[in-house]
Amino acid sequence: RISIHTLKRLPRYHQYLLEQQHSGVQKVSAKQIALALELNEVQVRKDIQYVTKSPGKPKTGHITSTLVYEIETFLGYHQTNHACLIGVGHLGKALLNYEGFLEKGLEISVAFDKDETKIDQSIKQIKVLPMSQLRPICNRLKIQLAIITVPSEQAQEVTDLLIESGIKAIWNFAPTTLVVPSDVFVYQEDLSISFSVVSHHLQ
Amino acid sequence: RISIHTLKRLPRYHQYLLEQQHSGVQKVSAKQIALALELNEVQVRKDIQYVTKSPGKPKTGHITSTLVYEIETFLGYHQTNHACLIGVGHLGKALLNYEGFLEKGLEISVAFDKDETKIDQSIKQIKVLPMSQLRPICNRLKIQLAIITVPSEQAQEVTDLLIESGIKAIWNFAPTTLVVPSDVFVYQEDLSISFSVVSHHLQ
Ligand SMILES: NC(=O)c1ccc[n+]([C@@H]2O[C@H](COP(=O)([O-])OP(=O)(O)OC[C@H]3O[C@@H](n4cnc5c(N)ncnc54)[C@H](O)[C@@H]3O)[C@@H](O)[C@H]2O)c1
Ligand SMILES: NC(=O)c1ccc[n+]([C@@H]2O[C@H](COP(=O)([O-])OP(=O)(O)OC[C@H]3O[C@@H](n4cnc5c(N)ncnc54)[C@H](O)[C@@H]3O)[C@@H](O)[C@H]2O)c1
Repeated sequence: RISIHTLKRLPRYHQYLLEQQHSGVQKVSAKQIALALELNEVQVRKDIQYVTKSPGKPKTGHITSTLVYEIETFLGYHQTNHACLIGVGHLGKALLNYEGFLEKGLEISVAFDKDETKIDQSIKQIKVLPMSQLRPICNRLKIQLAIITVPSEQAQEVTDLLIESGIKAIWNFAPTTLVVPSDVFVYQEDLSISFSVVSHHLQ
Repeated sequence: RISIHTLKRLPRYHQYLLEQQHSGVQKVSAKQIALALELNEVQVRKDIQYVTKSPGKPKTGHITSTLVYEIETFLGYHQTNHACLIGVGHLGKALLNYEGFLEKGLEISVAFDKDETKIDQSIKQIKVLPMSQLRPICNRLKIQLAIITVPSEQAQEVTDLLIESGIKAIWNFAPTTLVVPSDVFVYQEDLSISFSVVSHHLQ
């Protein structure tokens, strides 16, 4: 299985390669990617071997457009993953409004909230439904991915309901550790980790 | 200079060490950290050398509480960095409401927006001011860090104003590349990179 660290590097290679492609660069080598992104060349080569069968040619490297396509395929950008979002508060609304997800194959199809006043609204054509609908809707739409943007003390209760509804992967924004069975994947988002990088530059 | 990849790993070591400390584990080795976080042991050892003078003892490793303290000091959690936030929309409000930043030494002191209806509100005691106040306030409060949560087409114009106001580091959430002088650090946040990890687990 590929490590989470390689998985997080691949979108950065993809972004860099797209920029190269747009400025007409036909070929690109692992060395050039490593230099541009401050990474170790051996690591870049190893990462690329996950997504492509063709080894780069010694001097010239990979065809930019092919590598872009192979990374996109590997990361699942070409298929659409349908997700549900739980907790239509400030963060939930910002994620529902964000158009950058569709390009990566993420489509939030439906949202849920326990607050009566939020039910039956639509944000960017995404309907907000009551929690009582969660299980039947996730089953019917075969949704496997859930985004959690509720307060931390509510996150575990919401998670238990999601697991009963057949959810297999959770993107959790609430700052709390979720207890899930071993066949459920949880990605814990923590924006304050990015902040550590910023704050170090201020020292 | 430390690489951005090491900087992003350190908060994860910190989180793991805090959990160990809370469950009474007195000592921890680079090997244990590497196993728990699926990382390469040599890499973990190298990273730790940035934050601590004392090499771990061969069998037992580092004193957990000391290493926690040393990472916190290195990442600047013990001093308070004052920041301003520009663009009090959905995402801006979610960040103003988030209490996880204070623990990492980030205090958002003031917010700005161009929308008249948002001026003079307060979110968690943080006042929202008009853009005409940006330069005088950043100078007076000696703010060096700005968080940008405006739409992408407005982000460069906002950045130019921030640089004139003496800002040295920008945490940018708008999906666009900012042009800045070489002495200004920009951290480009992109939540869809985290999504790539989640979506790969759905394949
Ligand atoms: N990870 C990060 O870096 C980061 C950054 C900002 C916010 N957050 C977190 O994101 C979460 C949301 O923040 P926010 O500012 O949007 O909060 P908010 O209070 O504005 O929104 C929370 C929403 O969840 C709904 N809700 C509460 N309990 C529920 C339940 N049991 N079932 C369904 N819906 C429920 C509420 O009705 C509300 O609409 C919080 O946990 C916050 O700590 C995390
Ligand atoms: N990086 C990510 O993964 C991610 C996720 C969600 C949203 N976003 C981005 O974050 C940004 C904010 O999203 P949102 O949903 O909160 O949008 P929003 O429209 O709710 O909020 C934008 C705010 O910026 C203010 N604004 C606009 N132009 C301004 C200017 N020139 N000066 C000062 N204030 C100005 C508006 O008045 C509004 O209050 C967008 O760029 C969005 O694409 C990024």
